[in-house]
Amino acid sequence: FQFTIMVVGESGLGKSTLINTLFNTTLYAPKEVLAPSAERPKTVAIQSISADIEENGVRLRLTVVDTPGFGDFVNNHESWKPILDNIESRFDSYLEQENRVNRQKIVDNRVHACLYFIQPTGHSLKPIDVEFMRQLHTKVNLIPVIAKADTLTDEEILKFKQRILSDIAHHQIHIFQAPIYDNDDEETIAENEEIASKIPFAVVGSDREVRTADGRSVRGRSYPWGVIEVDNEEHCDFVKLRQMLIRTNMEELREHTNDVLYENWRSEKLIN
Amino acid sequence: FQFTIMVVGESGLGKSTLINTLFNTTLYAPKEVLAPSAERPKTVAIQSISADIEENGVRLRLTVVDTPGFGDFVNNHESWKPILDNIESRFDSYLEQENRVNRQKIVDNRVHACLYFIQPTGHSLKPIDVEFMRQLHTKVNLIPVIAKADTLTDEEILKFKQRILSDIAHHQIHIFQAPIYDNDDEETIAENEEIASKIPFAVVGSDREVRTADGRSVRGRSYPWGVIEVDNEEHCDFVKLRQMLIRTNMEELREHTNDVLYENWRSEKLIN
Ligand SMILES: Nc1nc2c(ncn2[C@@H]2O[C@H](COP(=O)(O)OP(=O)(O)O)[C@@H](O)[C@H]2O)c(=O)[nH]1
Ligand SMILES: Nc1nc2c(ncn2[C@@H]2O[C@H](COP(=O)(O)OP(=O)(O)O)[C@@H](O)[C@H]2O)c(=O)[nH]1
Repeated sequence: FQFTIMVVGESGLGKSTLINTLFNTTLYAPKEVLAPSAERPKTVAIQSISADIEENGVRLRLTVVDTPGFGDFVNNHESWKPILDNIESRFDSYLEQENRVNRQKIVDNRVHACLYFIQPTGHSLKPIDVEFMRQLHTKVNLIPVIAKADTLTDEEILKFKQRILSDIAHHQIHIFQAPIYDNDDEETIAENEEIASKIPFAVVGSDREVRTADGRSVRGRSYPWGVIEVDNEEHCDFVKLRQMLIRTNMEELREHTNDVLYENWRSEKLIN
Repeated sequence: FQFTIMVVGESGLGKSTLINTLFNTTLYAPKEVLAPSAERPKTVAIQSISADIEENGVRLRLTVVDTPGFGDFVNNHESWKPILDNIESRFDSYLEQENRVNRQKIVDNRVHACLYFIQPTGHSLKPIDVEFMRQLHTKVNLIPVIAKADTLTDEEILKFKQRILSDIAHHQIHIFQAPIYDNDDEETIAENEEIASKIPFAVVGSDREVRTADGRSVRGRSYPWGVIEVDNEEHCDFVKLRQMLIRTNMEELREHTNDVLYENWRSEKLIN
């Protein structure tokens, strides 16, 4: 089946690296940064890259939608607009397929999740973060993550998460809530509560192996003062993000997109 | 004597922390971040804070000029302008004092150095960085630093520094060069060349003491995977920045401001 995830955040927040880390594949080759003299683009671009991957024995067509330029200009006025347009054009194309006589082969290209990368300032959400999330939260499942979380100490991460959640509440932004079903077994409920308690996930990505002080080979980043391990839950929330996105909630993300976000958009569209 | 340093960069790049670390004093109390509901300022502010400090047995009146808001808005159009105006108004006030009959007590409030904080993206300078430096490099001694350098591995720092220097060269930006005098002794020359080779400095700041694995108490940041030590030259260029700013070049910075930057501004002003 199809799963489309959009990735949004300013350049240099480790987005490409995180996607490679999440899906254990070099979906994005190491970035060719534009030469100093190159003409820089003036607007936000929308780029898609797809791959057939296998997760938990399930084969899926993963599409990652990249949004280079978002937040990168001196003026980022309405930089959310091309992104919103893209999400809605995918709704349009789904609606058009739904309205056909033959509906056997509907291709679902709608965006099922949007990973929004927050700069690890340690302070609060930035105006551009708030603006983006307010413009898009009724059209896509928003999953905010704290980028490059190895910039922050454990104490700073706790304070920052609290502050982000209160900014989100204050601005009445809806972020994706992993549903917890009462009829699930105790273990699953506990697991989902544990995942939910870590939101927004403080993530670190790495597409290379490094050696730890005690000789293990791990995915991580090697600094003179130590090695951060991406898959170590004491070091960051990468594992939790991966669990939520791929193991426990891929189905919920697709359903919520179809049953709620798309339906609301469709009703509004047909009323107008 | 007087030394005025201006600090510029977006919120959350560790500027206040670095100033406290540089001068070993809590010049800036831990930041009170605005509440989620607080009205955010809409323009760049210019704020000054002064303290009498002693460095190398020399007592000096240190003034730090802060520029909150720079780079923090969705639109940062001309966010350099209030900063340039402030620098030039200080030139104006110096010129006015120079033109007086009694010139015994000239107070030199001109900005002697501007620490410009570069976000550790690992890619290249951002448009806002280039624009700021191009607008200000003929009016103030620019000292670009890579902020929160503990975000980058040694390898990433080397590549990033090279890229920043080629961006600077491409845009014909003049940054402060620590002069190397041929008539200095060998040791001083070697030291100054060593300092110059590290520019732009990759800095880390910390105003708290932490304990290392081997029991030492150091200024640094404690992560689950290790402790970064601010004063350890294997970990970052903080010591080099401090040497250049305070030990070796405070006099050059003031002289260059007076003999070159101010004089050029004054000639241009009198011609027009
Ligand atoms: N500190 C830190 N650096 C990272 C992380 N992920 C990627 N990087 C580095 O950050 C730089 C930019 O990463 P990239 O994935 O190209 O960012 P993008 O521009 O958002 O796609 C590269 O030097 C990466 O090695 C992370 O989790 N923590
Ligand atoms: N990783 C890292 N974090 C830092 C560094 N310096 C300060 N911080 C943290 O970054 C956050 C913002 O620092 P602050 O000095 O208030 O930044 P400012 O907004 O630029 O003045 C705080 O949580 C600091 O503890 C540094 O060198 N490296």
